[in-house]
Amino acid sequence: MIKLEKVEKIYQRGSERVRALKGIDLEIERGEFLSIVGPSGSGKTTLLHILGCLDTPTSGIVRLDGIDIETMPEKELVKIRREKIGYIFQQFYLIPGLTVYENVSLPLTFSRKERNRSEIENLIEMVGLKDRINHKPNQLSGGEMQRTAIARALVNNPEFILADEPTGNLDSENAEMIFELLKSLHNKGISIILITHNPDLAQRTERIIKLKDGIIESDQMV
Amino acid sequence: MIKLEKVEKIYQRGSERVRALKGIDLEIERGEFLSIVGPSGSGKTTLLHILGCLDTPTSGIVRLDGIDIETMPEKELVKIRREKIGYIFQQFYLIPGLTVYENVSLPLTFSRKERNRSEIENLIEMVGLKDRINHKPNQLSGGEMQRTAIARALVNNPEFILADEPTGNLDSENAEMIFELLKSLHNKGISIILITHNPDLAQRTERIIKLKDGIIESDQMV
Ligand SMILES: Nc1ncnc2c1ncn2[C@@H]1O[C@H](COP(=O)(O)OP(=O)(O)OP(=O)(O)O)[C@@H](O)[C@H]1O
Ligand SMILES: Nc1ncnc2c1ncn2[C@@H]1O[C@H](COP(=O)(O)OP(=O)(O)OP(=O)(O)O)[C@@H](O)[C@H]1O
Ligand SMILES: [Mg+2]
Ligand SMILES: [Mg+2]
Repeated sequence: MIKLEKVEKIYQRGSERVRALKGIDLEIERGEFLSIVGPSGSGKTTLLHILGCLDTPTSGIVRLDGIDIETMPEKELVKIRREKIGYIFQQFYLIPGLTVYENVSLPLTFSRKERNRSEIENLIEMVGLKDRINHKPNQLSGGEMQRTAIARALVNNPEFILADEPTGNLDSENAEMIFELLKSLHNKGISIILITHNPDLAQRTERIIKLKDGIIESDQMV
Repeated sequence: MIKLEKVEKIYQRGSERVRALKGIDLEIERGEFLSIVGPSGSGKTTLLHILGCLDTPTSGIVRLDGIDIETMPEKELVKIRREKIGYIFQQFYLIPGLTVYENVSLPLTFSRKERNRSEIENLIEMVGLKDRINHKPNQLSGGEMQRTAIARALVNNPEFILADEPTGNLDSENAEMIFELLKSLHNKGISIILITHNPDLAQRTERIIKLKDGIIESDQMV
């Protein structure tokens, strides 16, 4: 369970202060499938990074299963990030010199988990990239890069998937395939936090958190 | 006027041959507002790069106002790319060390055109980034980066705008603002070629070209 208490994120640039998050109170239970929506620049990616322990708030508390993450040893946080959470980044962040197969396999080298070759190929096939398995990122289309990032997020069998606009570069058919994949993972008990600009997809999750100018404007069950 | 005759684009990777475009015949008049749609990997970005003279076909002919671009001196092609065409890339390609203002102004250093400070600020305001004008790309949200790339494509007052999924990272309100901006430019006589995964936006252009597996599946007036 993740709990945010009065979380603020402020970026200081010289004399300018950007308040990306202004006092967020939020509780997310295990097994939820929720979406975060809101205008460009409203703080969604910032919020997701804090929920995923990739970033710390400027003020306020983040609790994992009741424990303030500030009191957790770094080793513990690293273990959580590597083994329990799968991230799909808005900018993908694929490694240029590695193939689709190698990019997807990369998290395995950091976690203690093992997957054999055919399991990884199966994952790559699930996102429709079987014919691109040996391509490098500069030999892929935008949507193919996005799908590589999606497969990579799943290779560790994570308990949480944090997905930042995973269908932004996909046509409706591929977007549907990815959403169905997320739903099936949710049915197996995985918690999913999805940032999306697609209102139809948001409506098909269980709870919608609307951000606006760094605050939660509404938080509703669908 | 752009004319493609039997255009093919083949990527050879070792023994593997990827036929990204398989025989494209296409004629686009000045002043058109057309969209290119199709599944991820169907060849849209490849087609746009060839239409914009950023890439050459493996076979087939590209004519600009009747002239085969293979017979054009490189200087002429460079002039066209820099002065006549504004590109919005699917991956943005902003320069990391430069601010929004500097990134937007960059094409001016390559073309002979001049714009004064307030004209550039006006353009940045038109895409809603007035408050981010001094931010660098790593201090911007995904949609803010996308809007910076959009403003940059317009700074040279181009005759053609080639836009590769310019609203993929934008909420519906910002997407609408960008589409309205493109429409107003079209009303001033600028030709617009828009790749989009958003069927509603495609329906609001004048002509839709549907790609599938590297061929034109259909080419219809809206
Ligand atoms: N350098 C390359 N080498 C090999 N294959 C490539 C290369 N560049 C692109 N491709 C392949 O060509 C096909 C067409 O790519 P393109 O970028 O045009 O697709 P797209 O329609 O824009 O897709 P998307 O909607 O995902 O952006 C893709 O399947 C891609 O894997
Ligand atoms: N390092 C930084 N320095 C200053 N401001 C920043 C920095 N990083 C992000 N911001 C600002 O914080 C705000 C929130 O950014 P965030 O990436 O969370 O937005 P978002 O809701 O994900 O937007 P989008 O839908 O465009 O992806 C933005 O307005 C952005 O300009
Ligand atoms: Mg974002
Ligand atoms: Mg593309």
